Amino acid sequence: MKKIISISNQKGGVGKTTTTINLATSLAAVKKNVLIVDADPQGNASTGLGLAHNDRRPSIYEMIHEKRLLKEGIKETLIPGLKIIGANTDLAAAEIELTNFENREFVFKSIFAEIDNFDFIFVDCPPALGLLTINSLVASNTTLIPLQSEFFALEGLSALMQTIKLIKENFNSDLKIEGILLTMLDKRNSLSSLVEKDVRQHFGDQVYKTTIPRNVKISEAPSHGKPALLYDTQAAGSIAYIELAKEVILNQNKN
Amino acid sequence: MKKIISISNQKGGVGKTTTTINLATSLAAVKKNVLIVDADPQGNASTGLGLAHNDRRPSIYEMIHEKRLLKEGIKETLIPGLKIIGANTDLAAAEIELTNFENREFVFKSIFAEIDNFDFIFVDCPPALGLLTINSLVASNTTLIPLQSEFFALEGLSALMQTIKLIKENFNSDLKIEGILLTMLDKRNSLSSLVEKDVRQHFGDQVYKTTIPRNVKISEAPSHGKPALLYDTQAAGSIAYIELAKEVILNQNKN
Ligand SMILES: Nc1ncnc2c1ncn2[C@@H]1O[C@H](COP(=O)(O)OP(=O)(O)OP(=O)(O)O)[C@@H](O)[C@H]1O
Ligand SMILES: Nc1ncnc2c1ncn2[C@@H]1O[C@H](COP(=O)(O)OP(=O)(O)OP(=O)(O)O)[C@@H](O)[C@H]1O
Ligand SMILES: [Mg+2]
Ligand SMILES: [Mg+2]
Repeated sequence: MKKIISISNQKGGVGKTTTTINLATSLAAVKKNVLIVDADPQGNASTGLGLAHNDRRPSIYEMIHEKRLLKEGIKETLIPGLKIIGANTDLAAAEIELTNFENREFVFKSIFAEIDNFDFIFVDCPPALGLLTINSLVASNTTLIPLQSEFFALEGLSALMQTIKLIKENFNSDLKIEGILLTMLDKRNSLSSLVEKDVRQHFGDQVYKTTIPRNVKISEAPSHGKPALLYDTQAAGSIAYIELAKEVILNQNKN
Repeated sequence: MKKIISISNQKGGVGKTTTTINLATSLAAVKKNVLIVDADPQGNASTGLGLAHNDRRPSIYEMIHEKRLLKEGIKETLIPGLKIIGANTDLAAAEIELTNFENREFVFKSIFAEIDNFDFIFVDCPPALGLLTINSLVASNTTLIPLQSEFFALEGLSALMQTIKLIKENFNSDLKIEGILLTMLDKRNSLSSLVEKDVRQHFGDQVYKTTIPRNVKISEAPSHGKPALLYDTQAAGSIAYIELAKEVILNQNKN
């Protein structure tokens, strides 16, 4: 029974791609079959998993035009049990093109319906509430929201919750919050702790107990085309993502 | 003679809004007349300058429909000599609506033509290469590119340069690079220094000598609705933005 989770937040640089890569890797490490769909024209998830630039076709952009390409688009990564559909800059054109499609909010949903044999499908969303993110949310069972422990990121959360509510009311009544993940937490910094306190007060158990510390190994790993887990298994960031994976699995059994 | 500068980078969280607010404030502090146009639906520049949510109309979105609203949209800030046109979430609709406009790339240009009495106009762009950012670049004399000293940010730079070249060839032949600004630099972290070395090698004197250090006072300031310069004048981040303003002014005399 596949579970489709969008990693979304329109605020930029909050750890969407980092969470996609490292959570997916942690789940693959405990024998789950995982697929990442890179829906961000920047293609950071593709790069962070070492997918060569000339190996990112067909992307979800080409599949919008020709569904039959799905099987060709699913590529291997360095991690057994983790596959990826890569992204390239053509995907930026999809944002404008999708505006003129008949059922422009449901295009990803019809593509994902053809995908089989995965326990989890993670969609890495771009930093915007445009049609690529909307399509991902419409096609998903849940959305996981990385939240940087900073003021601007906190401010954007209410706009995101509003968008999720609208999508639930108009396009996908089953859409739920998978969880809110506090990222780049720096215990020494009072702002970080204030944001954490505020978020736990407002959102209660929707907020993961696991938090991700600011950890330089996490930001170094992508330059080696590897997840932090492969780059430095003992790093504080890697351990935190393994803890997160345990919590995500535990929550699946609860629902 | 007004100068219109877009602060742009499709990579999220690299310091676009922080640079817009603090560079504009530093220039206002040396008696320049400055306007910020918040072109990001997140409205972070509006929040960071203490503009109340109910004081953000008309935004550039309403002006797209009715140009006469320009004078009403220019609001005061706490800083003498610095004004702002605020943004609200309606602006997200502009991204989709603009696709069907006649000259969809030139809408901002015709609005900005009506603005007078400013030395500098800064446009804070969203983290995307969509029509809001394209409109800003078409309407601008130059673009200032904040670059976080991290691997994913560096990777995105070539896509941005490519977009700037396309805009220069098709819509705005005068568009130049105002400068590339290294942000959130952490001298203790080897990745930061590697990125700085790499960027200076590739882009030479397009890269400001001034760099902005990672500084917690910068991220605390927006929660008080103030620029870092007002929140803590002696902070390393505030001093760096004052240095940047000096360099920006010096460069104006060179060109
Ligand atoms: N816990 C962490 N500690 C240190 N650095 C981190 C951490 N998480 C992410 N980063 C770094 O911060 C930057 C932003 O993270 P990332 O690119 O994953 O965010 P994003 O939300 O996907 O960005 P975008 O909005 O551009 O898609 C990256 O350079 C990444 O390597
Ligand atoms: N030099 C700095 N030191 C510490 N924190 C910083 C610095 N510059 C920016 N920040 C913080 O980093 C986060 C990202 O910065 P900012 O929001 O300005 O980036 P942005 O590029 O405008 O993001 P977006 O892509 O979402 O528009 C903010 O929380 C900000 O307060
Ligand atoms: Mg990303
Ligand atoms: Mg911003």
